[in-house]
Amino acid sequence: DYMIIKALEDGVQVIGLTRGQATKFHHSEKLDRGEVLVVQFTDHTSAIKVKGSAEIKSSYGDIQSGHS
Amino acid sequence: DYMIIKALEDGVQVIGLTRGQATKFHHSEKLDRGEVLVVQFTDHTSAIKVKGSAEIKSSYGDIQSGHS
Amino acid sequence: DYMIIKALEDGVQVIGLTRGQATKFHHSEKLDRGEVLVVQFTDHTSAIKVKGSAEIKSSYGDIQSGHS
Amino acid sequence: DYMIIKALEDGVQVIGLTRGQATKFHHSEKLDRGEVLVVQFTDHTSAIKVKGSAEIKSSYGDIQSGHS
Amino acid sequence: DYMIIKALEDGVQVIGLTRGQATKFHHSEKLDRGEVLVVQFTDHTSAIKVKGSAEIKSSYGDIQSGHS
Amino acid sequence: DYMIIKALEDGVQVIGLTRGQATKFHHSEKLDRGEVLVVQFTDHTSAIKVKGSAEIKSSYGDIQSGHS
Amino acid sequence: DYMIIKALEDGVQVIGLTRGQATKFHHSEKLDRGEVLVVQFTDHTSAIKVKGSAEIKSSYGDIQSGHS
Amino acid sequence: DYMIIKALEDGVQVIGLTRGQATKFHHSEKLDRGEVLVVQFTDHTSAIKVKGSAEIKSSYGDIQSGHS
Amino acid sequence: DYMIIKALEDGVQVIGLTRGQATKFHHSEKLDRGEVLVVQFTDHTSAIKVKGSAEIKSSYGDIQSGHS
Amino acid sequence: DYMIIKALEDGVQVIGLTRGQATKFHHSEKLDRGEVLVVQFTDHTSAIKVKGSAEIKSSYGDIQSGHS
Amino acid sequence: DYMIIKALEDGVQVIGLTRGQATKFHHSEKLDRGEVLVVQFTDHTSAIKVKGSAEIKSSYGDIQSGHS
Ligand SMILES: N[C@@H](Cc1c[nH]c2ccccc12)C(=O)O
Ligand SMILES: N[C@@H](Cc1c[nH]c2ccccc12)C(=O)O
Ligand SMILES: N[C@@H](Cc1c[nH]c2ccccc12)C(=O)O
Ligand SMILES: N[C@@H](Cc1c[nH]c2ccccc12)C(=O)O
Ligand SMILES: N[C@@H](Cc1c[nH]c2ccccc12)C(=O)O
Ligand SMILES: N[C@@H](Cc1c[nH]c2ccccc12)C(=O)O
Ligand SMILES: N[C@@H](Cc1c[nH]c2ccccc12)C(=O)O
Ligand SMILES: N[C@@H](Cc1c[nH]c2ccccc12)C(=O)O
Ligand SMILES: N[C@@H](Cc1c[nH]c2ccccc12)C(=O)O
Ligand SMILES: N[C@@H](Cc1c[nH]c2ccccc12)C(=O)O
Ligand SMILES: N[C@@H](Cc1c[nH]c2ccccc12)C(=O)O
Repeated sequence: DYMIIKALEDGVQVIGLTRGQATKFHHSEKLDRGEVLVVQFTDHTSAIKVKGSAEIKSSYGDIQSGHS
Repeated sequence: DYMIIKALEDGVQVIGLTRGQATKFHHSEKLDRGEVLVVQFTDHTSAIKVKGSAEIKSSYGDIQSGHS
Repeated sequence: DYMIIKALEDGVQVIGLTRGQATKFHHSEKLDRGEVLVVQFTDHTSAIKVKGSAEIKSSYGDIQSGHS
Repeated sequence: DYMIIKALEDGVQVIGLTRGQATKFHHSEKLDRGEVLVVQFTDHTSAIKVKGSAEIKSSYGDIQSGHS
Repeated sequence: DYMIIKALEDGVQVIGLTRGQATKFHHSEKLDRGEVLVVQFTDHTSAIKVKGSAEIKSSYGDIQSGHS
Repeated sequence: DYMIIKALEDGVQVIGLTRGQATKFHHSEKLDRGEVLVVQFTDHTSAIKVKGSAEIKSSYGDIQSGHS
Repeated sequence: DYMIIKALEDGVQVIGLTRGQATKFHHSEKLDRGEVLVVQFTDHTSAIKVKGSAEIKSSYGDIQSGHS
Repeated sequence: DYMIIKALEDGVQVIGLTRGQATKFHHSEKLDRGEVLVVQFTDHTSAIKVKGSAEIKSSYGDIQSGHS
Repeated sequence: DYMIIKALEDGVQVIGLTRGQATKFHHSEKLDRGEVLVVQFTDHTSAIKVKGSAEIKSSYGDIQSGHS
Repeated sequence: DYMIIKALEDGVQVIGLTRGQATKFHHSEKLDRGEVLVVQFTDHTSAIKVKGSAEIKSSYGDIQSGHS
Repeated sequence: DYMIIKALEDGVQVIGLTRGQATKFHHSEKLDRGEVLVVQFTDHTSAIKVKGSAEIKSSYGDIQSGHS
C-alpha cells in the first residue's frame, strides 16, 4: 500500500507515525506547491498524517486535505 | 487494510483499540478541520474508533461520522 | 476481513465473540449516535454481534441493524 | 469466508457445526429481531445452520431463511 | 470454497462424502423447509450430495435440486 | 476447483479417475433425477467423467452431458 | 488449471502426455457421444491431446475439435 | 500458463524449446487438421514454437499461425 | 509497486528517500524534457519525491507535478 | 509472464538477454513468416528483443515491431 | 512487472539502474527504429531510464518518451 500526495500550497507536511505500541511522529517531509511525494506504509510507518492543502491519491480514490 | 480519515471539524479523534484478549484504547490522534490521517490495522491495532465529524474512505466506500 | 459500524442512535453495542471451542462475549464496545467503529476478525474474535440501530458496511454491501 | 445474518423475527438461531470427522452442534447464538451477527468459518466451525426468519448476506448474494 | 443450501421442503438431506481413497457418506444433515445450511469443503469432506428440493447458491450461481 | 452436477434423469454416474501414473476409476456415484452432487478435484481425483444426462456447472459456465 | 471435454461423436480420445524430459502418451480416455470428461494438468500430465469431434471449455472460452 | 492449439491443416508442429542456459528443440508434436493440443509451460519447456496453420488460444486472445 | 515519470521540462528530479528509522535522500536522478524514468519501491527506497514539471503514471491514475 | 510473437515476414529474430549483472544475448530464435513463438521470462532471460516485422501479444495488448 | 519499449527513431537507449544502496547505470541497450525490447525489473535492476523517442507500454497504459 502506498499513496501519492501533491502539495497545492507551500509548507504542506507529510508526517510518518511510528508502528508499534507507541504512536509518535518519526519524520515530517515538507512539500512546496507542485511537489509530489509518494509514500508507502513500512516497518516503521503505520499511520500517515497530512497537514496543509494537498491532493491525495490512493486505492480509495482522490481526496483533498486542507481548508480549500 | 487501511483507511483515510479527513476531519470536517476541529477536535476529531481517531482512536486505536488494542489487538488481543483485552480491548483498550492505546492511542488517540487529534485532528483539526481539513487534516487527513491514514491508518492501518497493525499488530497492535485491530479496531479503530472515530469520534466527531469526519469523512472516512475505505474499501467499502465513503461514510461520514458525526451528527451532520 | 473487517467491517465498519456507524451508530444511528445512542447505546449501540458491538460485541466480540471468542474464537475457539467456546463461544463467549469477550468485549462490548458502546457507541453513541454518529460514532464509527471499524473492527477486524482476529485471533480472539471470530464472530461479532451488533445490538441497536446502526449502519454496517462490509464486502457484501450495506445493511442496517435495529428496528428502524 | 464470513457471512452476515440479520434476524427478521425474535428467536432466530445461528448454529455452529463442528469441523472434523464428527459433525455436531457446538454453539447456538440466539438473535432477536433486528440484531445482526457476523460469523466466520473457523478451525472449529465448518458448517453453519440458520433456523428462523433472517436475512443472510454472503459472497453469493442475499438469501432469506424461514417461511416468509 | 463453501455453498449455501436453503430447504424448499421438509426432509432435505445434505450429505458429506469422505475425502481420500474411499468415498463414503460420513454425515447427513436434515433440513426442514426454510432452514439454511452453509457448508465448506474440508479435510474430511471433498464431495457433497443434496437430496430433496432445495435452492443451492455457489460461486457458479444458483441451482435448484429436486423434482420441482 | 470444484463443479456441480445435477442429474436430469435417473442413473447418472459421476466417476472419479485416479491421480498419478495410472488412470483408473476409483469411485462411481449414482444420481437419481434431481439429485445434486458437488465434487472437488483432490489428492486422489484428477479427472472426472459424467455419464448420462446432467447439467454441469463450473467456472467455465454451464454444459449439459448426455444425448438431450 | 482444468478443462471440460464433451464428446460430440463416439470414439473421441482424450490423451494425456507425460510431464518431464520425455513427451509420451500415458493414457487415452475414450468418450462416447454426450459423455463429459473434466481433466486437470497434474504432476504426470503437462499436455493434453483431443482427437475426434468434441466441445472443449477452458478459461480461454469454447473451442470445437474435429472436422465439423 | 497454458495455451490451446487447434490444427487448421495437416502437419502442424508444436515444438517445445528447452528451459535453461541452452535453447534447443526437445519435442515436436504433429497435429492433423481438427486435432487440438493443450500445452503448459513446464520445468522443461519455457518457449513453444508453432509451425503451420493453426488457431492458438491464450490469455491474450486468439491468434492464427501460418500463411492463411 | 512502481511508477512512471516523464519529464515535461529539463531539470526534473526524482529523489529516493531511505527506508528505515531515518528518512534521508539517497539518490536524485535528473531528467531532461521527454526522458522517462520507471522506478520501483525497494529495500532501500520507501518514499519518492518528484520536483519540477513531470507526468506521473501509477496504479491510481495520472497526476502532474510542478506549477503548470 | 509470457508473450506471443507472430512473424509477419521471414527472418524475424527473437533474442533472449541474460538475467544477472551482465546483459548479453544468449539465444536468437529465427522465425519465418507466419510462424509463432511463445516465450516466457525465465531464470536465464530477463529481457527479450524482437527484430524485424512481427505482431507481439502481451498483457498490455498488441504491438507491432518493424518498419511497417 | 515488465514493460515493452518500441523505438520510434534510431538510437533509443534503454538503461538499467542498479538495485541497492548505490544507483548507477549497469547496462544501456540501443534500439533502432521499429525494434522492440521487453524488460523486467530484476534482482539487479530497480529503475529503468528511456532516452529518445519510443512508445512504452506498461500496466499503467501507454506513454511516449522523447520530444515528439
Ligand atoms: N502505533 C500504532 C499506529 C496506528 C496504526 N493504526 C492506528 C489507528 C489508530 C491509532 C493509532 C494507529 C500501531 O502501529 O498500531
Ligand atoms: N481485542 C480485540 C479487539 C476487537 C477486534 N474486533 C472486535 C470486534 C468486537 C469487539 C472487539 C474487537 C481483538 O483483537 O480481537
Ligand atoms: N467459537 C466459535 C465462534 C463462531 C464462529 N463462527 C460461528 C458460527 C456459528 C456459531 C459460532 C461461531 C469459533 O471460533 O468457531
Ligand atoms: N464435520 C464436517 C462438517 C461438514 C462440512 N461440510 C459438510 C458437508 C456435508 C456434511 C457435513 C459437512 C467436516 O468438517 O467436514
Ligand atoms: N474420496 C474422493 C471423493 C471425490 C472427490 N471428487 C470426486 C469425483 C468423483 C468421485 C469421487 C470424488 C476424493 O477425495 O477424491
Ligand atoms: N492419472 C492422470 C489422470 C489425468 C489427469 N489429466 C489427464 C488428461 C488426460 C489423461 C489423463 C489425465 C494424472 O493424474 O495425470
Ligand atoms: N514433456 C513436456 C510436455 C510439454 C509440455 N508443454 C509442451 C510444449 C511443447 C512440446 C511439449 C510440451 C514437458 O513437461 O515440458
Ligand atoms: N532456454 C531459454 C528459452 C527462452 C525462454 N524465453 C526466451 C526468450 C528469448 C530467447 C530464448 C528464450 C530460457 O529458459 O530462458
Ligand atoms: N523511512 C521511512 C520513510 C517513509 C515511508 N513512508 C513514510 C510516510 C511519512 C514519512 C516518512 C515515510 C520509512 O521507511 O518508514
Ligand atoms: N541483466 C539484466 C537485464 C535487464 C533486465 N531489465 C533491464 C532493464 C534495462 C537494462 C537491462 C535489463 C538484469 O537481469 O537485470
Ligand atoms: N538503487 C535504488 C534505485 C531506485 C529504485 N527506486 C528509486 C526511486 C528514486 C531513486 C532511486 C531509486 C534502489 O534500489 O532503491
